[in-house]
Amino acid sequence: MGEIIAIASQKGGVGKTTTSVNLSASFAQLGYKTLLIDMDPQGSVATSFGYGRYDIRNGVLEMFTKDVPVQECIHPTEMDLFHFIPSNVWSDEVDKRSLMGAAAEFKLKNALAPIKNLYDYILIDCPPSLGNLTFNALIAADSLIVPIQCEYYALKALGRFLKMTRSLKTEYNPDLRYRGFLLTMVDTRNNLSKRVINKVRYTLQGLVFDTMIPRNIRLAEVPYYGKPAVMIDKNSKGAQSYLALAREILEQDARQ
Amino acid sequence: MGEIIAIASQKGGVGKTTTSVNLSASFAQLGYKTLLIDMDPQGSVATSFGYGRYDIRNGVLEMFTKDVPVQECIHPTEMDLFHFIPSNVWSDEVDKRSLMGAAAEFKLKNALAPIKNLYDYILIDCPPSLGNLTFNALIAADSLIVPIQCEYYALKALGRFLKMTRSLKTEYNPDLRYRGFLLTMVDTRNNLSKRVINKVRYTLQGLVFDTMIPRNIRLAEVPYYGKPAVMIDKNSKGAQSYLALAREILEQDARQ
Ligand SMILES: Nc1ncnc2c1ncn2[C@@H]1O[C@H](COP(=O)(O)OP(=O)(O)OP(=O)(O)O)[C@@H](O)[C@H]1O
Ligand SMILES: Nc1ncnc2c1ncn2[C@@H]1O[C@H](COP(=O)(O)OP(=O)(O)OP(=O)(O)O)[C@@H](O)[C@H]1O
Ligand SMILES: [Mg+2]
Ligand SMILES: [Mg+2]
Repeated sequence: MGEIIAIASQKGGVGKTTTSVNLSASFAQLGYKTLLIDMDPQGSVATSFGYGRYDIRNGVLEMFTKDVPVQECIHPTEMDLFHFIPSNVWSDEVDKRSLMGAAAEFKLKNALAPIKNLYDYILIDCPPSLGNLTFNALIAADSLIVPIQCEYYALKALGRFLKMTRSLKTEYNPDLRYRGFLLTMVDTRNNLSKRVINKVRYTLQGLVFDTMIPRNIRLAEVPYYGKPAVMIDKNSKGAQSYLALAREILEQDARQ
Repeated sequence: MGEIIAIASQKGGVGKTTTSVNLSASFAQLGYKTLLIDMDPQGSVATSFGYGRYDIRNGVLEMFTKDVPVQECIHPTEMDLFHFIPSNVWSDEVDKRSLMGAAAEFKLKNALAPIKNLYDYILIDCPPSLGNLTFNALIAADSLIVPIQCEYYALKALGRFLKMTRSLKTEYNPDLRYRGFLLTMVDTRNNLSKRVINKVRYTLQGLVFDTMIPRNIRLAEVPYYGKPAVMIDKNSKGAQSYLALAREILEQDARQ
């Protein structure tokens, strides 16, 4: 019960939010109770559900700066089994002010403790950086999914990210494990994509998910309609690939 | 002489590094002496020139933590008029440790003062966040270019970014001006792109560059070869669009 999975990468625009939203929706579609937490000040998760700034009562910001209990920060979606906590964080300043106190790194882990077993999966969408907000997520998490965009800069940025997560794991969260590396925006028609896929599968061996997420314009369009792809265009390649990813993760669990 | 232009956006993956590298190379191609500074711990600028971690003597890290003079951090490229300073920053930790001192926000501005008039243009590539490193860049800069990817999350994230830059401008750098907003990864075949272009041009009126950067696979491929597009595939749509952007900026100057 209640596995916390962080979706993280320092590289920007690799599909962290798209994965967080669509994988959560896929788990809910398959009958698993899922909570998605947005640790990114950009607040793209709320955008994905058509929530504007004034629609949000409490979010991560209130959890961190006003100690509002986590239960009061949970918002519904149109899917019964899928809830989310928006970031509502308006700047990295919160990052500094509220997280500079003692044991600041454990703030999220402690805040989530009361509800951890109310959900089957709790996903955390991370910002594209290695600051306090990502640290909090990696310390609260049981496991980590790292999206890798099939392009050169994302490939080269991976080494540093892995180095940082390894040292964080040793210092703060020895039980953190890699759930898997997810190849995103895959376009098998071009050589760059193929080259990156081969390199990643060779270097990371069995840690890379079999499921790959294709570049699919529907995934970029659905946030405009305020719903995950699995809700408004279930047969699109994007929605189908995230359902396949959810099934692959569930099968990993079944085998354990 | 010596205009410092920051290339910044909190949204990840919108083309900050691609713009920084290819616009700098275009200025150099047109005969202007250009320096590119990488303030992003990911170090994608060095990657763009095939520099590995061990090829770098000094970078922004050494400038900030060891007070190495800026002249000793400058690295050449294959273009005579184009130099760069790699980030060499290995984590956001430097962000905290070295930038917590007094007047930390002005560290970059002060470090660049000795060389500001040796170049026609100094561009600064920023990380996808609003932390110390981006603050330093926006305070050192005379002007700001904001790349906007033609997709929904990037559009929605813009409002918050503009709010933050406005309050930074008032508090720290009243002379900072918008050089322009740059539409990137434009694909006029799809509705999403068209919708974003119309919305951005309507909301930001005359501040949006006429030049738009098309989605062009060559731009994603060239970092693998360690050269900007203008050096190895000058006739590609990507290289041509960045040359057009450089000319548009130069014409703005001529009209002033
Ligand atoms: N498989 C895909 N096919 C096509 N477009 C995609 C795909 N995945 C994501 N996108 C689009 O690419 C852009 C970047 O994705 P997204 O915002 O999810 O990345 P991110 O890693 O969360 O970015 P950030 O680093 O800013 O948090 C978005 O506009 C999104 O809609
Ligand atoms: N016009 C374009 N057409 C196609 N691909 C592009 C274009 N511009 C950038 N790219 C590719 O898209 C990805 C994101 O671009 P880039 O890394 O320059 O963005 P960024 O804003 O610097 O990202 P970060 O937020 O991580 O710093 C890269 O793989 C890059 O090669
Ligand atoms: Mg995101
Ligand atoms: Mg970049």
